Parts: sequence; structure tokens; C-alpha cells
Amino acid sequence: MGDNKLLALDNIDLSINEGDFVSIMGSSGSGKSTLMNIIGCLDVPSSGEYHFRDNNVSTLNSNKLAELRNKDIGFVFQNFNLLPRLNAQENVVLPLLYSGKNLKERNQLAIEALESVGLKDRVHHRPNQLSGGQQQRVSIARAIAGSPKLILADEPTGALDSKTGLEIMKILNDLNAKGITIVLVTHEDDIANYGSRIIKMKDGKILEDKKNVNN
Amino acid sequence: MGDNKLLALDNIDLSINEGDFVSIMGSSGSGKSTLMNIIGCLDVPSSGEYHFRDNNVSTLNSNKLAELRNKDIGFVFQNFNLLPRLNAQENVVLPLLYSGKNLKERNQLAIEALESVGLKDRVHHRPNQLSGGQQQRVSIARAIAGSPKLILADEPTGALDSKTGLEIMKILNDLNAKGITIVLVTHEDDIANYGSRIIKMKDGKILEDKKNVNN
Ligand SMILES: Nc1ncnc2c1ncn2[C@@H]1O[C@H](COP(=O)(O)OP(=O)(O)OP(=O)(O)O)[C@@H](O)[C@H]1O
Ligand SMILES: Nc1ncnc2c1ncn2[C@@H]1O[C@H](COP(=O)(O)OP(=O)(O)OP(=O)(O)O)[C@@H](O)[C@H]1O
Ligand SMILES: [Mg+2]
Ligand SMILES: [Mg+2]
Repeated sequence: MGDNKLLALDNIDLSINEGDFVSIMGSSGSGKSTLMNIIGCLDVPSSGEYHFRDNNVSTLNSNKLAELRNKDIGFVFQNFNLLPRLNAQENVVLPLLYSGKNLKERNQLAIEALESVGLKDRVHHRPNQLSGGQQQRVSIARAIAGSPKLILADEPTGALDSKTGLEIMKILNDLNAKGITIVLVTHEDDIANYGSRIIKMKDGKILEDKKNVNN
Repeated sequence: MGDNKLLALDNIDLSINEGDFVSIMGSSGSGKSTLMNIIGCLDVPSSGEYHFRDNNVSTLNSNKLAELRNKDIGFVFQNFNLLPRLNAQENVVLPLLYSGKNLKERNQLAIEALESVGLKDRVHHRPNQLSGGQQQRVSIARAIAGSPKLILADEPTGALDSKTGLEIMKILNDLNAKGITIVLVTHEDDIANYGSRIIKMKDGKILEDKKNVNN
């Protein structure tokens, strides 16, 4: 490792209820993405416990974790994480393979999700044939296509102009209104204001966890 | 390709003088990064001409283009483009290999550039041991370390909180005050306002090219 035991997260004590819309803010390197990886069962905490629905995540094996993730959680990664050799539709359909739907339904859901983020005419483009913002929108479509119970969005509008960003936030807002839990990381105040709760982080700790008075 | 001959840029007529600070805005997919790739001699236009200093770029071979790029141009790519197996210092020192400076001077310049972007204690971290914003700051350090004549920054503060973002803009502003030409893409108005000229793009065309009255 680059240095001695740097704690990315430090004594985090957090609970999120089903249907919440939580925004997380904090300076670069403050631990936001690390916290999202734990919440999303992509990383296991080096100490302490994490419970997702009725499971104690630290006791689950990697297969069970993958099943939990694929069934219940949609991710919008900060660096998009698209597979370079697959086109937009193939990237979006990937997590649906575990959904139990047939090929026709899966492809239909993928196309609809890409249309909802304004990429109807780019479904066959590969990531290197898309702009930064278009790639980000493919990763948003992938996270929402299977209507997961929880969506974790790490700077979902970071590569988007304000108008496109607001269109994406309307989609997330509508999904939350249907009962889907949303946890969102952003450094922009007007995006964080979509949440009913705003958490501020610094040096791996939660500094503040406030109800959003604007919402 | 994903579709028929889509024009990423359409009849662009643009000139930028030495020492300018130009901001480019426009919606996702409007052609900003494509234009930056042309200006930075990474891509050659399919038709028309591009002149960089006294060179007609379309007539240069790939070796000459690489030499021009490495000597005169610093890039901050929208997707950072860091080499995963090199640490932060090694990534920053890479373009300095062509600078004619000795090993000690090169390493010194790389460390100083990383310190100037707030990463003094992460010089030995590899990209996957850095947060999104820290990776972006490594790519900024790499672009400025060799004091190039032109810096092309594609959304340089996209992954940064506002405070860190303003620190980066101060660095770019100081470099411009020393005579370095800066071309910057952003979707945030307060970042664009650092430029003395603001260009707005849509569907591959330049809609507007105005002097910035705030600056
Ligand atoms: N290799 C390619 N093949 C086909 N089309 C491409 C390719 N690269 C980019 N494009 C298309 O060209 C257009 C312009 O892309 P560009 O990356 O310049 O946009 P941008 O303004 O930088 O957008 P963003 O703000 O999302 O980064 C986009 O619509 C994109 O889909
Ligand atoms: N694999 C790793 N090894 C060592 N340190 C790491 C590793 N991954 C992350 N870190 C460190 O942990 C800290 C928290 O990183 P994290 O990615 O959670 O930050 P963040 O709040 O998301 O920042 P940003 O806004 O820049 O994306 C950072 O200081 C980073 O350098
Ligand atoms: Mg992050
Ligand atoms: Mg771009």
C-alpha cells in the first residue's frame, strides 16, 4: 500500500430506511466512495458490522454477496465502470441476466432505460464512441433498468451539463417516489437538495447528518 | 461504428492566441472533447485545416505530432487517463521524460506538481488507491509539471468539491498570468468565468464566442 494503515472510514454509525433519499457530501478523499462501496456490499468493513435488510453482510460468502447485489442494488459508479468491448445496450442488459426475465424482456428493459436517459440513438455505440456524459448516462441506465430496491449513485451528474443533470435527477426522484431507496454522492448543493437527508463527511467521519429543510 | 457518418464537429472556425484563457461550454455530446482532441493534436480533422504555432498539423507525421504534443501541450483528460500500474509520481513524471531534464530534476518537478494540487502524502499511491478527485488532481499535476505553453483541461474540476475545485482554478489562473495559454471545458458557470472568452457549443457547432464581461 502507499502508506501506513490509513483509515478511509472512521467509526461510521449510520442507518438508512427503505424509501429514504440520502445525499452524501464531503471534500475529495473524505471517504464517500468507500462508504458507498460498503453500503453496496462491494467491500466489507475491516472492523464493525453492516446489516443489509435482514443479513449481517460480514457473515456472507462472496456468492451470496453477488446475488444480493445483483438482485437488490443498482450502482452508478464514479468512474462509470462500463465494459469497453460491449455496446451501450449490452452494458445495460448485463445486470438483468440475474433477473429471471427472458431475452426479449431484458432487451426491451435495456432499450427503455437508455431512452429514458436520452441515448435512444446510441444503443449500439461502445464506450469509446461515446462522450463522457453519454458514458455516465449509460451507467445510470444500467443502474435503473432492473428497478432495484436500492440505487447507489456516486456523483451521477458529475460529467453532465446542468440541463442533462436535472433530467437525470428527475428520473431518480420519480424512482424514489415509487419507494426505491436512493443514496447519492455529490459535491453540488443543488443536486444534494433532492435528498430528504444530507450527510457531510470529513476525513472518514460523518460530521453532520441533517434533515434537509428544503425538501 | 454505431451509426452512419455522425459529424462530431461541423464547420468549426476558431482561432486562439498565445496567452488566451478560453472556456468552452455545451451540453453532453455537443463536441467539446472532440474539439479539444483536435486542438491538442491527438486527432486530425477529417476535412479542413488546423494550424498550431507555425505548423499545418494535417501535414505532420505521427512522430512529429507526438514531439509537438509532448514539448508544448499539457492535457487534463476528462477520464484522467492515468496508467494503472504506475504510482502518482511516476504518472506525473512520464511527460517530463521528453523535457531534456535529468532524473533528479524530473522527480523534483513531479513532487512539486503533486504538492501544488494537495497530494503531497499520496505520491506513491497507484490510481486504484486514490479517490476520484485525487486521481483527477494527479492528471492535473501531470499536465502542469513541465510548464507547457498550452494547457487543455477537459472538465478539470468535475470530480472535485467546490473548495478543491477553486484551489485548482487558482493554479490554472496563475499559470495563465505567466503567459501559458489555457483552454478549458466545463459545464459550471463559475468555472467558465475564469476565462476571458466563453465559447458555447451545440451539435458540433460553435453557437457563441463571446468576450467574458466578468473578467
Ligand atoms: N469514436 C466515436 N465514434 C462515433 N461517435 C463518436 C465517437 N466519439 C465521440 N462520438 C460522438 O461524437 C459526439 C461528440 O462527443 P464529445 O466527446 O466531443 O462530446 P462532449 O461535448 O465532450 O460531451 P460530454 O460533455 O458528455 O463529455 C457525441 O455525440 C459522441 O457520441
Ligand atoms: N485501495 C486503497 N488503498 C489505500 N488508500 C485508499 C484506497 N482507496 C482509497 N483510499 C484512500 O481512502 C480515502 C477515501 O477515498 P474515497 O474514494 O472514499 O474518497 P471520496 O470521498 O470518494 O473522494 P472523491 O470526492 O475525490 O471521489 C482517500 O484518501 C484515498 O486516498
Ligand atoms: Mg469518490
Ligand atoms: Mg467531453
